Amino acid sequence: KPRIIAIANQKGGVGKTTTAINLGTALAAIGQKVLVLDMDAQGNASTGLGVDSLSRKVTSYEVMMGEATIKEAITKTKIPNLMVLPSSVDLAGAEIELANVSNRAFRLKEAFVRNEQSGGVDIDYVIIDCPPSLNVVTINALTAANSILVPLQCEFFALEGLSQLMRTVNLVKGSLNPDLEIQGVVLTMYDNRNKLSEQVAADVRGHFGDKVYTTMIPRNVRVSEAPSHGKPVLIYDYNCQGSRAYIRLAGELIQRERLK
Amino acid sequence: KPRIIAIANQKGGVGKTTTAINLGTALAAIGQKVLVLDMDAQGNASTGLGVDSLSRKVTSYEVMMGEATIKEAITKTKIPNLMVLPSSVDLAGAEIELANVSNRAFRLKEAFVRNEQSGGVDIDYVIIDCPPSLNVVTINALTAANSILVPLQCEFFALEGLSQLMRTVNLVKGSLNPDLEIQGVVLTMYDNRNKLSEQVAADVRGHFGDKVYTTMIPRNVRVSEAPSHGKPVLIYDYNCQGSRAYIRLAGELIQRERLK
Ligand SMILES: Nc1ncnc2c1ncn2[C@@H]1O[C@H](COP(=O)(O)OP(=O)(O)OP(=O)(O)O)[C@@H](O)[C@H]1O
Ligand SMILES: Nc1ncnc2c1ncn2[C@@H]1O[C@H](COP(=O)(O)OP(=O)(O)OP(=O)(O)O)[C@@H](O)[C@H]1O
Ligand SMILES: [Mg+2]
Ligand SMILES: [Mg+2]
Repeated sequence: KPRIIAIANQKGGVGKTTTAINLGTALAAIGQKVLVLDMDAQGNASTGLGVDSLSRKVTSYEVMMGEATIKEAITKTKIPNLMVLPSSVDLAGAEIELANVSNRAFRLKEAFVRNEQSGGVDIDYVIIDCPPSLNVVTINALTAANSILVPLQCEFFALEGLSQLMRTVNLVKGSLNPDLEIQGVVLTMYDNRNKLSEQVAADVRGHFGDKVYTTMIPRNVRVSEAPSHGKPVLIYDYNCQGSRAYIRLAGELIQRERLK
Repeated sequence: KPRIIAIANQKGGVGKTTTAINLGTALAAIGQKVLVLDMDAQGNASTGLGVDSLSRKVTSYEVMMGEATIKEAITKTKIPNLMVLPSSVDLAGAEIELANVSNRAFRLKEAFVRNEQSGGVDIDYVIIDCPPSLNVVTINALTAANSILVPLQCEFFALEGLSQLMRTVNLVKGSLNPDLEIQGVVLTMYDNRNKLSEQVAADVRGHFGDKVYTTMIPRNVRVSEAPSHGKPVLIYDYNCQGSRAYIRLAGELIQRERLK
């Protein structure tokens, strides 16, 4: 059974997609079999892994609606050990389409259960990229996941949303998924020349203690250039600061998983 | 009757809130009476204008639900000519609460109509800060607005979402608000040391021509520090690059409005 990690934070632009793509790639590089599941209607994780929008025939939308299995929607990437389940703009309509459906929060979890029953797919980790909102799509991801990994941009507005996110996590844990854990908080776009980054980092470590990863992802222009080439930064520029940080992050994640 | 401008883009973290706060402040500084209407459950615009979460008694949620008038929800700020209508975390539930309501897209517009009928409030511009999604809240903003101003971060993923946003704008214009115009596109977090910024800027000007504002907002750390002091950057550091750019932006907006 794969470990399912939801990468979620309703604050926009904090590095959810960038973390899903590059943590996924780094885990694949160290031999784990990884599926990046794109649950954001924007489709940035699919694009960043080289799946162009015209070739997304079966997507996470069909999986959520029960019209396709996980196996049918999975696509290979050019990277060994790394697969992607692309998203579709139709996901933006899921909130309304599932409004009156009783098991609306469990659609994704049920898809994973059906996948296991039919023999499953050989995957060690599923990394779910969530949209910037606490809508039915993100709730499905949190209900299907073993844990949540929270990317946190080192900026003031990013701090503000944390308490709302934690309330939602506790609500999901209380009623939909009692096993949901906080896998950790990862500080992103850290800039050591700017005192705001240090203040936010100190503040978050004060609140979340050792849930905060030691590895911080620095702000690094190569990270933001990589998606325009349809490649993870580890492939685009293996030696840059951003790639090294995501490789360290994958190592730290494996260590934390082993300690459980 | 006030000019209503919705600041919208479903891509997260592109500078919607920062533009609502600072464009609003700059317009107020040049003598316009401005209301910043916070329609994002995160409440960043309310915080950035110094309205702490405990004092948000009547919010845009109650206005959307028809439980309060615009006049009742408006709060003064310490800045002359600038008022704010704060948001509430309850807005996150609006999608479900309005799912089966026939006039769900017109709630905000109707609130403005009722406001006019009761003599209105002395406002020249309403600047609406939208959440990072094309949900019922953003649709309400686009339906109530005269125009949409699109902040666009000079990054690759930000380009990807533009066509989805324009499709939604055309849908709203076609069925809910025929008068909706594209007020313009504003390039944000522009970094002239980074060739990606220049590429994105050139690409956007190619697509949108003179809809793209000449004024670009540079990436400037003072802009991201200001919200932690509950102040717009124009008050926090009047002479920094960020403040000057938002003052130029306000001037260009007034010029464009006059040309209509
Ligand atoms: N470490 C980094 N250094 C530089 N740029 C980064 C870094 N991480 C992310 N970015 C850039 O910042 C922007 C926001 O990141 P990303 O799109 O991954 O955030 P997100 O949380 O997925 O956004 P959304 O809320 O829209 O889904 C992107 O343009 C991305 O390329
Ligand atoms: N010109 C700028 N220079 C430096 N930092 C900026 C600039 N504009 C915005 N920021 C910072 O970037 C982050 C994202 O900006 P902001 O929160 O305004 O975007 P948003 O589109 O409103 O995000 P969301 O999608 O979550 O609503 C914030 O931390 C903000 O302080
Ligand atoms: Mg994303
Ligand atoms: Mg915002």
